[in-house]
Amino acid sequence: IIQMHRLSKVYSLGESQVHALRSVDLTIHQGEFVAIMGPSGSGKSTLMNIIGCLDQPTAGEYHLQGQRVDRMRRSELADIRAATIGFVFQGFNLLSRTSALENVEIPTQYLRRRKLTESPRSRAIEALQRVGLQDRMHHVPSQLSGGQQQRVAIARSLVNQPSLLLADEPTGNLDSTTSEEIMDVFHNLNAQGITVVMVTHEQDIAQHAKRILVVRDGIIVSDTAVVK
Amino acid sequence: IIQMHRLSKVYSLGESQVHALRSVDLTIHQGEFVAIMGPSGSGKSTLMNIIGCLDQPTAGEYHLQGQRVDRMRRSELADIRAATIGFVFQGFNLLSRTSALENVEIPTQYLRRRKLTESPRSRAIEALQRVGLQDRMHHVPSQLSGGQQQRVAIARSLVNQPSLLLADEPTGNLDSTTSEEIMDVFHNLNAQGITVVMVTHEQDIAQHAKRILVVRDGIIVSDTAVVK
Ligand SMILES: Nc1ncnc2c1ncn2[C@@H]1O[C@H](COP(=O)(O)OP(=O)(O)OP(=O)(O)O)[C@@H](O)[C@H]1O
Ligand SMILES: Nc1ncnc2c1ncn2[C@@H]1O[C@H](COP(=O)(O)OP(=O)(O)OP(=O)(O)O)[C@@H](O)[C@H]1O
Ligand SMILES: [Mg+2]
Ligand SMILES: [Mg+2]
Repeated sequence: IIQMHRLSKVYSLGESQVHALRSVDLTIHQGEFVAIMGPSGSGKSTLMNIIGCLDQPTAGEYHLQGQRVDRMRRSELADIRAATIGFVFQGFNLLSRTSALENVEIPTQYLRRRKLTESPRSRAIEALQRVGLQDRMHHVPSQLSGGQQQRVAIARSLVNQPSLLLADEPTGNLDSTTSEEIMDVFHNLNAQGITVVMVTHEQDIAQHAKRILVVRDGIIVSDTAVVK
Repeated sequence: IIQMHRLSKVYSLGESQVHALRSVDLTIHQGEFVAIMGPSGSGKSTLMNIIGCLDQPTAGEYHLQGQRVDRMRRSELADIRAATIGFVFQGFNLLSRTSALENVEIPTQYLRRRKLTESPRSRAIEALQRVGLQDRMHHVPSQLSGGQQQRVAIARSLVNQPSLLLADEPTGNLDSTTSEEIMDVFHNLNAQGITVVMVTHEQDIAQHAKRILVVRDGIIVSDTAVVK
């Protein structure tokens, strides 16, 4: 499903250049459960943003489900994201003036083909129930704890039933019990055939995946199967 | 230094009430190193905001360095915060249009008494060096990784040399090596007599403290010394 070849991302700031990703080769098949680890600033979120069609590489190729993403127009990318990808951002990216429920409903507006039979509202409520937030549906982000905001971001990523779930540090603000509940949600999705790729800095969480990639200074330095 | 008696915080949203803190009794002396743990939504950030004079309780008393904080005016609270308290927010709260260096310099403007001899700029640079961000000083938050933004927030909390450091999930976005570096910074500050109170959901990080409080449903359910 995901295929990257010699993929690079360079940020130019005035005279200096930041090589966020340097010639990354990566293949992930449908149905895999992958964890990405690595030091702060090593390129994990940059890699996730490119996988999620939110950013373009500066060199190399990226194929998603066989299509050459690095050559697509913005409107094509937007359609693919809405229909296929669920994204949990490291910084949550919730709208501050709208409730948890409204925040979770937002991706349903971008889904062109009516492939889902239930209403947007009932799908949003069900997603919030899965992350334990049914009692906080009408709170706006400033009326939610950090971990509750993180869970709203997780619920939002699930509402369009994506085939690829990308989660950047999904348990960074969650205690161990709540983190395990989120891992159960991810396991259930993966058991249904959904591809899950998550960035985490916690070894316990990474052990829930079947494969661990370690990133350092913009390259993948190790790629190992998880032994249970 | 910190004394709370029957402290409560109730949020009223329309007809419903959220009892974020229910009759908390707490004493923390100068020079302590305390970790606060507990489930998502249990009241940890609410407690930290009240300790940090960013919020007022709805019942009970809070004494900071012998003064009755729950009776002070906003200007008095602002002066105490600027002179005494360094706060690392769970959501970082960085200004998006200003660089890391400018973000770290901001608290120096609020320090009325000139108790520090070095210039604001040199203090800000030194704080960024302590968290390993000397190469990212001129980046704005959108040009920084999640863990780098978190470290800018940590550097900002140190720049006025506070006597009380409050850190809400300071390593939530940091890999284990970088987290240990931040714990070294906190240990050094604590060795100089600074009181450190941090919220964390990670047992390994909590073990760096000398005392662990566990919060559940708005009350402190356990208070134990860390055995090394
Ligand atoms: N302004 C508000 N209005 C209503 N309820 C609120 C408000 N702020 C917080 N709450 C609620 O108060 C409770 C405690 O919130 P708090 O942020 O202190 O939790 P926390 O322990 O820090 O959680 P986390 O570990 O997820 O960060 C939560 O259930 C939250 O929904
Ligand atoms: N827009 C940008 N301009 C310049 N440099 C950038 C920009 N965005 C990110 N960077 C830099 O690229 C590097 C990789 O960033 P990235 O966010 O991918 O790291 P990360 O592995 O996700 O880190 P963390 O674990 O801290 O979240 C960092 O050193 C960062 O400073
Ligand atoms: Mg990141
Ligand atoms: Mg919190």
